[in-house]
Amino acid sequence: EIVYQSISPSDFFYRNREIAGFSNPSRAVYAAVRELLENSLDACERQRVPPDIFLRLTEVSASEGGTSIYIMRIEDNGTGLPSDQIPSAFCRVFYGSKYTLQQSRGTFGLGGTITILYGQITTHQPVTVTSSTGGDIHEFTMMIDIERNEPMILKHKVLGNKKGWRGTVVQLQMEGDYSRIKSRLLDYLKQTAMVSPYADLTFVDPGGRLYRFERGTDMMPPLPQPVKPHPHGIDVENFRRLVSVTKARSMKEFMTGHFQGVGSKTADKFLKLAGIGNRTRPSSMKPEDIVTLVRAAREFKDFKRPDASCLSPIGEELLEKGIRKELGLTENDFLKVVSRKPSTYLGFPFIVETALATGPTIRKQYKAGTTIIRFANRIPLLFDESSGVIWKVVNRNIHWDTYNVSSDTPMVVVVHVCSTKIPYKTVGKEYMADQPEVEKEITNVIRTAARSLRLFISRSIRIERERRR
Amino acid sequence: EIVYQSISPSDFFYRNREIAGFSNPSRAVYAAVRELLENSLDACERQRVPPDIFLRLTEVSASEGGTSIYIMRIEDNGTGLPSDQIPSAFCRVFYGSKYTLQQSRGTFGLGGTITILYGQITTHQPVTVTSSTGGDIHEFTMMIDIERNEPMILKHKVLGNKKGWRGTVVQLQMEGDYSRIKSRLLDYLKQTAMVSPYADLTFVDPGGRLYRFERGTDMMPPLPQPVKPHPHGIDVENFRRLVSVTKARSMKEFMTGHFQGVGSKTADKFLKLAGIGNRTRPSSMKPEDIVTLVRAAREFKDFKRPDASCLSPIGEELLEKGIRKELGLTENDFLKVVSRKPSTYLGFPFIVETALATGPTIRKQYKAGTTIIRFANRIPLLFDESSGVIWKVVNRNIHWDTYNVSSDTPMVVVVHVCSTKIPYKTVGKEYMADQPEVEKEITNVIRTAARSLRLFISRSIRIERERRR
Ligand SMILES: Nc1ncnc2c1ncn2[C@@H]1O[C@H](COP(=O)(O)OP(=O)(O)OP(=O)(O)O)[C@@H](O)[C@H]1O
Ligand SMILES: Nc1ncnc2c1ncn2[C@@H]1O[C@H](COP(=O)(O)OP(=O)(O)OP(=O)(O)O)[C@@H](O)[C@H]1O
Ligand SMILES: [Mg+2]
Ligand SMILES: [Mg+2]
Repeated sequence: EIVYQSISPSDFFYRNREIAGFSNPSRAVYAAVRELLENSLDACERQRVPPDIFLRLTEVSASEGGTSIYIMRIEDNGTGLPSDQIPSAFCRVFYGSKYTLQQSRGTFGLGGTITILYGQITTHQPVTVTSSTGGDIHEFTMMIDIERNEPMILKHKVLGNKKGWRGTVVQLQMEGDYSRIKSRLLDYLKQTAMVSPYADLTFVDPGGRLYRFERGTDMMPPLPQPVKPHPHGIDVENFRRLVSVTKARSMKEFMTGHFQGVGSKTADKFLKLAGIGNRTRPSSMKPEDIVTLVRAAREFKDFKRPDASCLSPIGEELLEKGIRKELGLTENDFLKVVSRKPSTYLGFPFIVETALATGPTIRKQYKAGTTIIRFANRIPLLFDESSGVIWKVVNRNIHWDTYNVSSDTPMVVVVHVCSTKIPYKTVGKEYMADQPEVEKEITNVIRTAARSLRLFISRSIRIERERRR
Repeated sequence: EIVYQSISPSDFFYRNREIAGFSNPSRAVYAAVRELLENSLDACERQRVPPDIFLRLTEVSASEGGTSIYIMRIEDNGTGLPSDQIPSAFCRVFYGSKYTLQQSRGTFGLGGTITILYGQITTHQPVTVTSSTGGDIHEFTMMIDIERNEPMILKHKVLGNKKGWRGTVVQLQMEGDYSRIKSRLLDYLKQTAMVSPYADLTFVDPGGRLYRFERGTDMMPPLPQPVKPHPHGIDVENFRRLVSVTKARSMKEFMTGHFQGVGSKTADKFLKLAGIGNRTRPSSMKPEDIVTLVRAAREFKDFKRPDASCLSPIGEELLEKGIRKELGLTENDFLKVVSRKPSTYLGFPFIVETALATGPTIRKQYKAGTTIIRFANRIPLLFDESSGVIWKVVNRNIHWDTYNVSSDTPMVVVVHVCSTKIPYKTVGKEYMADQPEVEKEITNVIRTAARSLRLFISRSIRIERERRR
């Protein structure tokens, strides 16, 4: 009489689409653009090709409730996908290529799929994905079997590819409300351009208006390399998984072979501290020894610092350039950019970069007080500011008065956190959880930048006083 | 060279446990208590038995990082579970009994499982679930196969049940930090007691301290009844699913048989408006007709108001009693409780109840200004206040000065939203999305209560003035 049942992952997100960011028709437009554009940027960066991305939103029909039906179409010159992967990548939740330990915007394996799901349930129209990795061009027309979390292929055409085109085109129909989200959407595109100046973005909105964000540089950031996990991130589950596939015949070989930052001497020292024999076979570790190992690994201070080759920070030079251009700063304004060394939380490497800006240009554009601009893995975060860790640091951890900043000072704080795992609190990637190590790093990098800010402000105050005499 | 793969739902939440609310060791304690207590309250209310719930958190060991290992144990006198359902209910993500259209705290089919998963990955200890529906008592010791999202049964004992006990005991070990979350946790328990005065809750904390929330009444709220969906909630996906199982041989029979609020005349009128023949076989509906039907259903004004027998509002009487007791109000204080008629959003029925309180007692307990106390389906919401729809309404939609409320007025605003589907924006149920209809209803109910508040404040001001002369 009580009925127990299970549901598929796509059914879960069909029933709870607000959880994925599709909370109302205007947010749905934002979420859809975000998910598709981030997939295209990832795909272009993956092969270090300067992105050329075309995004078009066309109104098909308006309805009484204020919402409209749009065609959303995005085209990129990225990696493309192998034809046998296209159906699952786009029409299956929890399927993707970004489950590895290297920085990318995508991470969950569901963003593109849920955008397609939302389009399907609001318009009953299939999605068309056209893609090539350099060979034939494959065009799939598909829908999602929501109860089974599986793709349904309605049509599959194979076309020749004389020009050797490589990339992906996604076209779908969806219900939405562009007018209510327009200004936020344009902010998202502007901020994307600010931290990805090598990308050339074109957006045509339902009114037919064209927005072009031109390429500022051809220099692509270095490609993040997949890395081994850092031992600070060992937990009983990933230990168990590694043991089931390892070829290591001793715990020493296991530690040096499966983790970064563990040399031969370090492995000896660590295992001795954890009370585990060097020669112990990994598969013979008892549960209580595994727990001891995990606890000891977290506290052990002598593993090498994390390998940051899996990360792709914006870099002080590009960040400064992008901010100067985006905020229109002059030499009368102050700008200080600081990029910290890599750190880890739960074994995941991360880097925090920040910029503080103030001065007459800032005072003109922004009201007095602090404006925060946030990024995570180069994704602009525009919602739920006060729920996230950056807001907490700026408003609670930094004592701005000690840096000569008053509530009247117009200031822009830019923070970028990049990691192999951003601690997002929501599937819609709206804001980050207040992970203790991440919070500490953001606090430290802002304090470092604020020291330069203090000098600038005290000097400006002094210059102002002398001018008045 | 690009590797595509899929992951299971439990693997997704293992990798992204912040998404489920387990963002750091202190929040993990809060999330675990929430998920287990809400399961127990649902189970007791399901059979209209006044809940007797015992929750104990025992410290097993402390670690250097400030976190500890706890044993968490909760016991209830609820429905219990059939023995063949226990493994999947507790050790499989997206499995449960609350996927029906009736109000309950649980809704996603994952809260208890993720709590058990968190305990398992931080301590490598299995969970023990003991339960009976009145017959034999079954005791399962289990772990989750995270990569497959399946239960692993380590032990299964069947015990006699002479006393005919019915209920469930869950015991697990987990890492956490109780001291950092203690005060919020106690607020959660107090507010739970405030809106569930028929529940008897006992909590023993790691320090051995006992907190008892005694039963205030034996009157259980009426049991929410499962209902048919309301036609405003038709979308192409659920239409398609109904068509594949329906026995209706005409669209008229389909509308009256599968939905609430559609009588014979209403079905005729609606189908005529949508341009669909009464006698059309549901299975022969073309895609474009389905879309027309869905659009027309959303705008159609003449379906009956939603059937609220699936809802369980607190009710003005119980809410008033609970608030008076919880806030310690006297007859010098003002309290106005308003409960609105049911409304729908996307076809889901919902009710908003609110209470406004001010006066000398409020001024003593709370600083000047507004304190918001939020509930969704009787669950206290204590985090991310400014991200949710209630905060938006209180701070943006209500012009408090027109109700004589100044920034100096000490005021408590209590809001309870109950629905067959709460528009949570997060898996951790922290706050609600600003669904337009829900936002509108909250705005209207607060305005209604605020009109009485205005009279009270203007009268108090007048009395104060006359006293000064
Ligand atoms: N434009 C594209 N070009 C190349 N590959 C793509 C493109 N869009 C999607 N993909 C592939 O499809 C997969 C699934 O995409 P989806 O957006 O659903 O998840 P994701 O990007 O991996 O993670 P997230 O949910 O965080 O976005 C990606 O991992 C990628 O391999
Ligand atoms: N104490 C309990 N007594 C009886 N049944 C329980 C109890 N705890 C869990 N269950 C059963 O196990 C199922 C799964 O619980 P779980 O908490 O994982 O999901 P849920 O409560 O359905 O949804 P949510 O994720 O929103 O909490 C429940 O639907 C319920 O049927
Ligand atoms: Mg993606
Ligand atoms: Mg639950």
